[in-house]
Amino acid sequence: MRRIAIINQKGGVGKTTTAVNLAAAIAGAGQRVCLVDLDPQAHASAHVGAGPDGRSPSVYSMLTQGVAWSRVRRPVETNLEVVPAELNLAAAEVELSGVVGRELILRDLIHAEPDACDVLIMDCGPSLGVLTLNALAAATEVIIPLQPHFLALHGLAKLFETTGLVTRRLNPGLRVSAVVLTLCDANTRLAQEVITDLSAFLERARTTNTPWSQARLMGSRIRRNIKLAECPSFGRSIFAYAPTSHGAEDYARLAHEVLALVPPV
Amino acid sequence: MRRIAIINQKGGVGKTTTAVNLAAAIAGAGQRVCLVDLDPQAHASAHVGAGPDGRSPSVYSMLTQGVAWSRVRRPVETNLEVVPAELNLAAAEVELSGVVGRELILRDLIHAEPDACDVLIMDCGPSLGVLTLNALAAATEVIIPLQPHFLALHGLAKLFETTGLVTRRLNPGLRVSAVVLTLCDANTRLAQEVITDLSAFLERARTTNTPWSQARLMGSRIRRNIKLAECPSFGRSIFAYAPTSHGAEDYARLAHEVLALVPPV
Ligand SMILES: Nc1ncnc2c1ncn2[C@@H]1O[C@H](COP(=O)(O)OP(=O)(O)OP(=O)(O)O)[C@@H](O)[C@H]1O
Ligand SMILES: Nc1ncnc2c1ncn2[C@@H]1O[C@H](COP(=O)(O)OP(=O)(O)OP(=O)(O)O)[C@@H](O)[C@H]1O
Ligand SMILES: [Mg+2]
Ligand SMILES: [Mg+2]
Repeated sequence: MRRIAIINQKGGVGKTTTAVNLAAAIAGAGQRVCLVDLDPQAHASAHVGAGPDGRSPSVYSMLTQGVAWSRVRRPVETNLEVVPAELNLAAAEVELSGVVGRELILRDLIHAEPDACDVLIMDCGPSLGVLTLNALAAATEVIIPLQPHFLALHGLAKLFETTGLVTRRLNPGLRVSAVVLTLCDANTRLAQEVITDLSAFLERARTTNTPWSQARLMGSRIRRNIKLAECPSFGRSIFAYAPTSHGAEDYARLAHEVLALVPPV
Repeated sequence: MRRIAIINQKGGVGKTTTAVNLAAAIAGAGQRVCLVDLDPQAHASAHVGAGPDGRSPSVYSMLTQGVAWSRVRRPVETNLEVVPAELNLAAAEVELSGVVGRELILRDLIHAEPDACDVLIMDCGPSLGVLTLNALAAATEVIIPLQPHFLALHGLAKLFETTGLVTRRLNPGLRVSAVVLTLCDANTRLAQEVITDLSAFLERARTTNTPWSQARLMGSRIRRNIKLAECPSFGRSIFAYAPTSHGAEDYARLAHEVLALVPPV
């Protein structure tokens, strides 16, 4: 099972938009996908029409009560299941703070059902707290959506540092496989400067012995497209909502690129 | 002292951009302003050239060691001082979880120095955790930057609920004074629909007995302008960096509107 964590502690850089549309594209390509929403704000859940309803079990039940994965995930499309989040998840940081192995709870429940899906995609909120650490410990790879703005690289360095810690202490096989440019106005000087610095940063890492030494800057860039902001309100992916839009085009290209990445073995 | 908390748990909606440029505008109008950075990612600090340097005291020292406000704030411009954040702040949620009155620490230190400034502006990260609760408990008013996208109102309702709790239990005088449309592409149907729903939502609240019953939707809308994304990398406000840009125009208008609001007495 390929297990992808979508991570960036910076807010509003397209993590959820990427998690949902990548999941939809890979499901559309015939693989069984499970989308896990690890953000208490539950936007990915709402985006696929599985927003909190006060009674369905969520990832919160998995983390705090050890409820089995099979009892929490639910189908939303052909080949696509979701494990929704709920608002109570916001309390998890404090609730789990004393628990031994608190970063490994999700992983253990995922490992217990190795045939549940082909690709697991975990959407994280803008934080490097216990929820994101559970995603990092459960993942085989990290994909980082990044808006080419000031401080994007600063945040990336911090994220790599956290990934390095998890790799050393909890999950030796973890790798950063890709960085994806999102909300990308490529013709602005700011974006060009950040992209140049980012490419150099990733190149310098090639010869290091780090979990990000083989991280690829995806050729597919996600351009700003209002259709991507509209489709969540219809509970659909961009492919269902606006299949000929730039948003659909960009995420289809990205999905091809991600599927072509050799997942860490 | 007018004490403004800039709050929205949704990531990347322009909280920091608003906090910094509003602070700069109000300082430029001759009032003494103190900008407090309550986000472990310290973007507001970096934006005014006071990014973490590993040795200057920060708001972390105030919250965890009770260091006096006067020992932590530092001048960055005429009439503008900053209390920087630092990365260690990320641990505050857990570090303070057992502390009695953990949401009131900032308020007590602010109250101890009532003449420190005329206007306090607190920039919060994308969370409703203990750092944001300290801002809410210390504030006289809340200003909410809001990007008119799907789930903006859903998040607003949650934010109002949290504000209501703080008002009831910790800070009876707290009010939501304003909602500011940010990253606003007003000519898209999505933005128009959200703005319509938002205006109706605020109107319905007028007759209620809630801390948001008098919340104004600001006439000044912050349009998307690349200059606003560029100026942080120069450690300047939009007024210093690009004084004739739309970004400067919009934030100057907003500052006028905010200064004209009758602050809660
Ligand atoms: N390429 C794009 N074009 C237009 N709008 C976009 C694009 N990508 C994302 N958006 C919109 O921008 C907003 C932020 O995106 P999104 O919620 O995916 O970011 P996020 O990183 O998941 O945010 P958070 O940090 O709050 O979890 C959303 O309203 C989304 O619909
Ligand atoms: N009106 C605007 N036009 C163009 N870019 C903007 C505008 N407002 C903010 N930005 C840019 O968008 C990004 C997100 O804005 P900002 O960091 O202020 O949001 P935030 O709500 O503070 O995010 P977080 O939730 O991570 O704290 C930043 O790179 C910022 O420079
Ligand atoms: Mg998200
Ligand atoms: Mg911010």
